[in-house]
Amino acid sequence: MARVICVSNQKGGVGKTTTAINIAACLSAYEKKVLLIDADPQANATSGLNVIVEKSNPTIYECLIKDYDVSNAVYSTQMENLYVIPATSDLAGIEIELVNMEAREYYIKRNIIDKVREDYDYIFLDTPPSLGLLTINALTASDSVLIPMQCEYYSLEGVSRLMQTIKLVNQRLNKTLYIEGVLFTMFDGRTNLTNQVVSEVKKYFGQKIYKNVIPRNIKLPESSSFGKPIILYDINSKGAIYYLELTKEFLARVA
Amino acid sequence: MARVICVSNQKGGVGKTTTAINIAACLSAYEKKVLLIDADPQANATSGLNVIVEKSNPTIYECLIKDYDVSNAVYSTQMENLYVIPATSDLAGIEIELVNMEAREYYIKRNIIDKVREDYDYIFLDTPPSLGLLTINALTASDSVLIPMQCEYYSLEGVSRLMQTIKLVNQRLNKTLYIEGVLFTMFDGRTNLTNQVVSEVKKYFGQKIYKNVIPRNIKLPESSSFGKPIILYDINSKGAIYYLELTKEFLARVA
Ligand SMILES: Nc1ncnc2c1ncn2[C@@H]1O[C@H](COP(=O)(O)OP(=O)(O)OP(=O)(O)O)[C@@H](O)[C@H]1O
Ligand SMILES: Nc1ncnc2c1ncn2[C@@H]1O[C@H](COP(=O)(O)OP(=O)(O)OP(=O)(O)O)[C@@H](O)[C@H]1O
Ligand SMILES: [Mg+2]
Ligand SMILES: [Mg+2]
Repeated sequence: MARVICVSNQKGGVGKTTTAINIAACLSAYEKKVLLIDADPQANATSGLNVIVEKSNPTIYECLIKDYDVSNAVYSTQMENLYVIPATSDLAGIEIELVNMEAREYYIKRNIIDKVREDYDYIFLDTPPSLGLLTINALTASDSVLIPMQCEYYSLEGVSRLMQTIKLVNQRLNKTLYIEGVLFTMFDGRTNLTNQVVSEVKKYFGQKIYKNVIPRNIKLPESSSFGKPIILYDINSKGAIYYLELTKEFLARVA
Repeated sequence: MARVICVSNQKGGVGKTTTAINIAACLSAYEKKVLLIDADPQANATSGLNVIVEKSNPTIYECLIKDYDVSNAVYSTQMENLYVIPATSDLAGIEIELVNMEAREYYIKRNIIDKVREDYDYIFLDTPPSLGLLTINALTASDSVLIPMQCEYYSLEGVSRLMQTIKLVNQRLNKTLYIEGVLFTMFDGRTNLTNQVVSEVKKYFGQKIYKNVIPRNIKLPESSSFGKPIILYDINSKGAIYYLELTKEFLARVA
């Protein structure tokens, strides 16, 4: 039975997709069977793993709206134990399509997670930079939330709204939802700004903050342009080491 | 009669808010009367200019939904000629509230722009990282679109969807909408990745690309945590020089 983890932060560009792809890939390298679900219409997790969607094949959109057989929407990747349910820009219309539906927050849970959960060790959901219905669906379908966080003011500012939303989902839609952890991304420990933000975030999240941080490393954006996780693109790069170390800490916590 | 410019790119974290605040501030320093409208529920443009919204005062949300007198929602800032219509997180609900309304794409244009346009030289709209109804409203209300762009793969990938949306708005909602310019942000000219993306973007946008780029500069995120535009926070910083030079190029184009 898989643990389901939603990677979420409504602040844009904080490293949600980069973290979802690379933790999932590192776990699959540690022989875990992992599914990554792209719940963002930008479909960056899909292209970041070089998943090519044929026009006729189902994606997350078909699983949600047309109740397709989910197993047809699962694609393999270049990593042996890593699978993806891809997205396309069709997903952008889903929030309006679901607005007037009964139990609109449970579509990801009922149409996807409940059907595949037995087949994997871990399931990750990459979410868009918003707190709309797609992200609510992802939070409702997850056991826990992993929050990537840039150590800058706008990212810090958004945390209280994110926590309000998580609390609401926890009260009304998913009683067991908890914070998996907070990850500092694009981290530069030399600046005052970073140290100020870190001390603020520590007050909020304390032990939930991963000891491993992910400093800025050019190999990470490079790897996405080659459609590969960092450990396939350049196993010796600092970016690969950062995510491998983080994944060890992640595994130690869930054990 | 103001020129109305929408700062937009659905990719998260590419420098929309930083660009909107700093171009608006530089123009106001050049004695132009400027209004910045925060159309993003994250309300980063509002806090980035240290605009404190009293609970009882109207914001963009009240102007759109309750047809408040817009002039009550206009706040002054620390820059003499710069004014702001702020946002709060209340704005997050607007997309669902507008979905079933008549002429839902024209709310920003009819309830705000048409009422204040005579009072300013320039009006800028900061938008959220999405192509939802708020961004469509902002595009419909604008003369042109300024597109901040990070030179990385995911940002490049999103351009075709952004252009599709702009084309649709241009065909159906706003016949005169055009591309004001494309601005390279957090620019690092030393990497291969940047040079690859730049050559791709040049094929798409050609002359529309500003010659001035905005390299990464720590004073920019620092200035946002002090609630000041860069020219007030540190006029001698590289960040200030980059935006002052860009603004000169912007003015030369609109002349
Ligand atoms: N540690 C890092 N070092 C350098 N670049 C990074 C790092 N992490 C992410 N990036 C780059 O920063 C950009 C933003 O990251 P990413 O797209 O993963 O964020 P996101 O939160 O998923 O964005 P969005 O809000 O648009 O979904 C990408 O171009 C990515 O390649
Ligand atoms: N040239 C720059 N150098 C260094 N940091 C920058 C630069 N431009 C923006 N930043 C920082 O990068 C982060 C993202 O920028 P910003 O919030 O302006 O992007 P955005 O596109 O408005 O994000 P969102 O998609 O969430 O609205 C912010 O923390 C900002 O302070
Ligand atoms: Mg992403
Ligand atoms: Mg912004």
